[in-house]
Amino acid sequence: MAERMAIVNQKGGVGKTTTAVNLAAYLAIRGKRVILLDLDAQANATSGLGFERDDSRNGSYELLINEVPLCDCVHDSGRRNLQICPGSIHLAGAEVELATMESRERRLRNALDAGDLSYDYLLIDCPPSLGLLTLNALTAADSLIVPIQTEYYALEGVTLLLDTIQSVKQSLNPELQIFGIVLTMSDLRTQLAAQVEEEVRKAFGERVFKTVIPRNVRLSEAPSHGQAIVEYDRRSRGAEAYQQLAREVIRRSRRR
Amino acid sequence: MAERMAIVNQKGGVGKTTTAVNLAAYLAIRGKRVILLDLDAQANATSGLGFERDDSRNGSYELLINEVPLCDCVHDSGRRNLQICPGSIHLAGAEVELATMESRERRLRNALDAGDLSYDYLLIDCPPSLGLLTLNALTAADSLIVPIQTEYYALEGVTLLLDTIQSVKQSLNPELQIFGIVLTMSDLRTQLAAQVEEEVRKAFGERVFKTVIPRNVRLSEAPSHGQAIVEYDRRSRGAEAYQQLAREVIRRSRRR
Ligand SMILES: Nc1ncnc2c1ncn2[C@@H]1O[C@H](COP(=O)(O)OP(=O)(O)OP(=O)(O)O)[C@@H](O)[C@H]1O
Ligand SMILES: Nc1ncnc2c1ncn2[C@@H]1O[C@H](COP(=O)(O)OP(=O)(O)OP(=O)(O)O)[C@@H](O)[C@H]1O
Ligand SMILES: [Mg+2]
Ligand SMILES: [Mg+2]
Repeated sequence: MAERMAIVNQKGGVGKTTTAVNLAAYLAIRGKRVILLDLDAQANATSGLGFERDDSRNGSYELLINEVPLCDCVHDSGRRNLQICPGSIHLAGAEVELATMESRERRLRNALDAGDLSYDYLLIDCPPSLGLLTLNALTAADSLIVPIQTEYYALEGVTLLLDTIQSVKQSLNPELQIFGIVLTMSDLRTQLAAQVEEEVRKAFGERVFKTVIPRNVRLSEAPSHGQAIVEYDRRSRGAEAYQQLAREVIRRSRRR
Repeated sequence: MAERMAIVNQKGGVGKTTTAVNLAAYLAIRGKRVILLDLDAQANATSGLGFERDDSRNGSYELLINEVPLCDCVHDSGRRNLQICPGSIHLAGAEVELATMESRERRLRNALDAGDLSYDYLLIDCPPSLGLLTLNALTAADSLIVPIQTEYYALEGVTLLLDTIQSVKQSLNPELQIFGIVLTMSDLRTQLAAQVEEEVRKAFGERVFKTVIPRNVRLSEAPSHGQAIVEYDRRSRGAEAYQQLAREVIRRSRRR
């Protein structure tokens, strides 16, 4: 199986981290071996699973910049089947450090290829930009999950993202595909959400997951307890939606 | 008066653009001469005011990278007292281009110092990162407005932002100050929003604006019409909050 998936969208605050953390948790519960790799200097996915900042621990910065082997950068998350390669503040400087390195877009791919850990899914939580960190994720990934918030600005940014994916496919990673598009923070009481959903389904058809993630305050409360939604409130609408999404991801993986 | 203010927070989706656009519009209505400078490749502030993508027009990329004079990069917005220096997709590559330039963090400051346009407020909408574009804004600005969404992840990122501001003050821009912190997207029906507000006011005291921007769907609808909230729905709660914020900004400016 061993699928590497980047959760990517340069628009900020669209639910990348929330999707990465909660999808990882539900896939692990379904018996899939999951590694969650946090490639954002904010390290939200890391703290969202309850990891305190600990700069003495190796993580995605050391993997990418210091070439520390993958098995030394991946840590137990305290949950069965789920491991984490934590993010850190050091990633804030990584973009500039990478800019002058040889094969600067391929460093993550090379690090993952050299690693000898086995997994079913390796999910990469990306920062809100199309800089060298995200380019590394697009080059390393087999496929992409693109969260799109049901808002106007989020819709606008999709063209820029698709153009970038195309150019990565041509030059760095020809096998790269969009695994799926997930609509997030949808408040169906508003006309805007319904309009954006209609436009996205019209433009991307089957690639859009049937599961739509509703706006649900429990999802934004869970990280302050260092818990995935399944641990914080498994009966919430947010939990049910991510459980549903995990099922859809597993079904799609089988069909590929 | 001529105050340069950067609207900054590396956390994505916290309301930077919505604050930049709507504060600019209300300051202009109050008779202040305003330039809105869009430093984000997503160019949301540009489209939020109704500007179509037009790559033949000079904007912030040309100002920063090609050293085109400020007066050739600033355009009429169709509103009295409000001009715009548009963002564009080209900014996506600017981070890497800047990485190998001389005085790479000071290029925006130098470009603004050389410009001979007069204004009362120059607002800079920053992208969701602490890369070289945002560092240019922090080096060029007199002061900062920091939108903080009343959510856990947004609160977490503040330390990283403050550390960066400190290091810019020490090495690049000693006069830089936080003009104000504005709480955004606050849904006071949730306990989380009230908790975050309490923590922010405890940590930052007077620097936090009294005005809190509520979550209000009209604010997210306005950009799809290319309008500021004052044009789209001036009686909405979102409009009233940003009008209030503009008053507070003017009052604080007088006291400085
Ligand atoms: N479905 C949802 N309902 C309610 N709140 C949500 C939902 N999804 C995410 N959130 C909250 O919205 C905010 C933005 O989500 P998140 O941080 O996951 O987005 P992101 O795309 O990872 O942001 P960034 O671009 O900064 O990395 C967070 O505070 C999160 O808790
Ligand atoms: N007070 C509010 N109420 C409701 N929606 C809002 C509010 N403020 C902003 N929004 C919406 O939330 C989304 C995020 O806001 P915005 O794009 O202004 O944030 P940003 O910090 O500029 O994002 P980025 O980090 O991508 O630049 C947008 O779709 C916007 O329309
Ligand atoms: Mg994130
Ligand atoms: Mg923005």
